[in-house]
Amino acid sequence: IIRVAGISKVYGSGAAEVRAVDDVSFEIPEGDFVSVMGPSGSGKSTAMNIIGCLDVPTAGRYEFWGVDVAGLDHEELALLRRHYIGFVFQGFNLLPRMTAAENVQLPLIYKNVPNSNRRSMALEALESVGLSHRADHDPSELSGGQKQRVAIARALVTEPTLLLADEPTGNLDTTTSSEILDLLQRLNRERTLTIVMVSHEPEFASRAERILYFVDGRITRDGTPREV
Amino acid sequence: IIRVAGISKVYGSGAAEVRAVDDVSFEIPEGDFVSVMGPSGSGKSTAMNIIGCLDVPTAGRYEFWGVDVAGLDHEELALLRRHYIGFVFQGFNLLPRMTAAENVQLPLIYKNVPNSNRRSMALEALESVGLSHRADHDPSELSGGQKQRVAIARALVTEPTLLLADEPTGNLDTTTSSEILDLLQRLNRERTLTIVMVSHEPEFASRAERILYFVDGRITRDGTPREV
Ligand SMILES: Nc1ncnc2c1ncn2[C@@H]1O[C@H](COP(=O)(O)OP(=O)(O)OP(=O)(O)O)[C@@H](O)[C@H]1O
Ligand SMILES: Nc1ncnc2c1ncn2[C@@H]1O[C@H](COP(=O)(O)OP(=O)(O)OP(=O)(O)O)[C@@H](O)[C@H]1O
Ligand SMILES: [Mg+2]
Ligand SMILES: [Mg+2]
Repeated sequence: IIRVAGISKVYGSGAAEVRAVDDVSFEIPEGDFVSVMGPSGSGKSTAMNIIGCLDVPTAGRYEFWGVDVAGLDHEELALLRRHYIGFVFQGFNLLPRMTAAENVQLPLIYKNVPNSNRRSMALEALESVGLSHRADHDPSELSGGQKQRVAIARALVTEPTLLLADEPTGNLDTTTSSEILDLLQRLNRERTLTIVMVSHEPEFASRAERILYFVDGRITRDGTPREV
Repeated sequence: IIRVAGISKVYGSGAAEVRAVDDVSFEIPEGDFVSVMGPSGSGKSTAMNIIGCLDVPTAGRYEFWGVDVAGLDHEELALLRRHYIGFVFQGFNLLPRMTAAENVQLPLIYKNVPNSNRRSMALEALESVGLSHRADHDPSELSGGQKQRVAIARALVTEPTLLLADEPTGNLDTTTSSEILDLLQRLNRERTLTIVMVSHEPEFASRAERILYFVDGRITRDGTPREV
């Protein structure tokens, strides 16, 4: 379970101050599938980076499965991310001079998975997003949506407890997006994978059971897709 | 007017051959607003890079406003791009250590616009996408959708004849996307700006008068939004 209380993230000060996230509180029980929506610049990615232990809030409390994250040092945060969290970045963040399969294997290397299993686990993850036929191409040889799907495969290959996906379908056509959402819903149901997904497309965001709606760093609505 | 005949782009050879674009022909009269749609990996960006003179086709003929592009050297292609074409890249392609305003001014520097006008032209372009208040922040301090809008401002600041926008609203919420499409439609009508826009969102792609639908490197449908 994720428990966030009074979280803020402030950049700059005085006239140049930007309150990217402003006093946000919510809980996400294990196995939930939550969508995060809201206008451009409303704090969605900032909140995701805090939940994913990639960024430290300026104020507030964050408990990840009962652990108070503020009390962890750099090493412990990295360990927690590596073992429990899969992250799909809004900008893909693939390494340019490595193939798709090598990019997907990276989290397995950090997690000390034996070398003999890594390639087959990476190909299986790429197969689940429809890209095993491009496993040995590097990002410069892939289209925008193909890169996005490699990033999704990389986030799923370690079979995380929590998947944080920041606009995972932003560059995908409707059919491919729908296939990715089918995959995520299947993992959520069959493996009780907890998912927090940013999506600006209501058609995909409403596949989740719950929507957190951000405006100017605050959550203005929290409820079922129908309510929000 | 853009006239493309029998254009192909092939990568690799033999078993590894990828026909990114495969024998494509179309014409775009001046002042048209055309949307390009199709599944991920279907050749949309490759076609856009060829139209924008950023990439050379493997075969076929391309005439830009009556000029046979194949007959131009590197320098002449760069001159043609700088003076006539604005390009919004799928990955934004902003320079990291420059502010938003400096990024938007870059095409003006290449076009030898006097220094005294550049800052005000850049701020006006940023204002048109709702970001003048973040002009002096660099890309690392901007959200995904804010970066995308800086990239749109940069493409428009030179008042090009042709705007090529590759997924310009991929990271924007519906309201902000709608505002960008309003802006593009206004420039298309008032300044007869010719626009070719890749968009996977039918709601925005149908703002154009015509849709080119790509599948596996070929155009399978070419017609009005209603027909396609
Ligand atoms: N340098 C390259 N080498 C090999 N294949 C390439 C290269 N660049 C692109 N491709 C392939 O060409 C095909 C078309 O790519 P393109 O980027 O044009 O697709 P797209 O329609 O823009 O896709 P998306 O909607 O995902 O952005 C893809 O299958 C892609 O993997
Ligand atoms: N390093 C930084 N310094 C200053 N401001 C920042 C920094 N990083 C983010 N911001 C600002 O914080 C606000 C929230 O950014 P964030 O990336 O969380 O938005 P977002 O909801 O993900 O937007 P988008 O939908 O466009 O991706 C934005 O106004 C952004 O400009
Ligand atoms: Mg974001
Ligand atoms: Mg593309």
